[in-house]
Amino acid sequence: KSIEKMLSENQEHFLIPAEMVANVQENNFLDHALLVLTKVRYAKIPVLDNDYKFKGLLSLSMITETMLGLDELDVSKLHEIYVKDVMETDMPTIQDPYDIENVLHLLVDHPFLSVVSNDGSFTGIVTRRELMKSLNHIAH
Amino acid sequence: KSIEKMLSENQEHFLIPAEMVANVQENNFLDHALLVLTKVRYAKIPVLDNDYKFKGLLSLSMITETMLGLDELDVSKLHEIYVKDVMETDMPTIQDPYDIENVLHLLVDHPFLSVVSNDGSFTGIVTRRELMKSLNHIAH
Ligand SMILES: Nc1ncnc2c1ncn2[C@@H]1O[C@@H]2COP(=O)(O)O[C@H]3[C@@H](O)[C@H](n4cnc5c(N)ncnc54)O[C@@H]3COP(=O)(O)O[C@H]2[C@H]1O
Ligand SMILES: Nc1ncnc2c1ncn2[C@@H]1O[C@@H]2COP(=O)(O)O[C@H]3[C@@H](O)[C@H](n4cnc5c(N)ncnc54)O[C@@H]3COP(=O)(O)O[C@H]2[C@H]1O
Repeated sequence: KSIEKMLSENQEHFLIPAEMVANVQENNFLDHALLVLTKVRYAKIPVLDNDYKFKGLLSLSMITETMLGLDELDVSKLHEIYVKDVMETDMPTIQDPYDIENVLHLLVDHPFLSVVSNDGSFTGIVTRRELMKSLNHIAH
Repeated sequence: KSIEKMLSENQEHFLIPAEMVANVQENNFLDHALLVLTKVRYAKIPVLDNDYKFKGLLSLSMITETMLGLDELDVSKLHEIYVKDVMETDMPTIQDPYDIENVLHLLVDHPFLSVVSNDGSFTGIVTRRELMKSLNHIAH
């Protein structure tokens, strides 16, 4: 039985639903976003809009980048810049139900994939950890 | 042929050698470490001592945690705190040659593993990406 067949038999378990995913709003200021990312400690999290539509991804380095001044670190700008001004927007997303072969391929370069429905609504994420747990299971 | 057998045939390719791994020194101040992490954009990197011995791991959230004041964000402390004061030290490490079954198991909960020799010298890292490339290859 191929690896992909074994994985697709498990695939309903891969999705971490939206309510369990830390996120920020695109119209938050960076000082608020810094606080959220510091507290949840995830490296990168989804950015949503007011209607819970998926808009992009945000990490702490995108925020600290704006703090690098000519001579010293400057936090004052963080209350003037929006998440949407610095977030990443060129990431791939997947739909549900997903093509496991496509997911395996994308997870090589992305630690997680955002699952987004046709109308742009954020429904959850699929992570490398969930896949690796499955593979570990298959390998034993 | 089992997955593990196929993976161990590839394992000499898993190691990313120390010279290609971004790192900071345990005696650096946090402002310097923040600059390094912002520029390299890796989520978490190894911490070494003066003799290139492996000491721990550092991420931006460990640094920004120290900036959270009572009312506002405070960068001044970053020039007074050392990397070794905030770094993570309870991570597992692996040796070379590694037991692929152990590596698969540890990579479920760790995005990368530091390879450390008997005398504590840092020799490189094994990442989830390298493993997933191998698995993608096997699955086709
Ligand atoms: N609070 C926690 N509890 C248990 N284990 C934890 C953890 N925080 C991190 N880890 C472990 O560290 C890995 C890397 O997390 P990171 O935050 O860099 O990278 C994460 C993060 O950017 C994102 N992510 C995962 N779960 C999330 C969530 N609930 N909310 C927001 N983002 C999440 O997906 C990436 C890959 O996650 P994955 O689970 O494959 O891999 C995770 C997991 O194995
Ligand atoms: N500059 C870059 N070029 C190409 N792809 C990039 C990249 N930066 C990040 N990625 C992609 O994003 C994944 C997560 O990177 P992250 O920095 O959160 O988490 C990384 C980072 O904490 C560490 N790491 C990887 N390579 C490193 C290096 N050369 N120096 C220091 N740390 C490294 O191992 C974790 C897992 O790395 P992995 O390769 O499995 O997975 C990487 C890789 O697929």
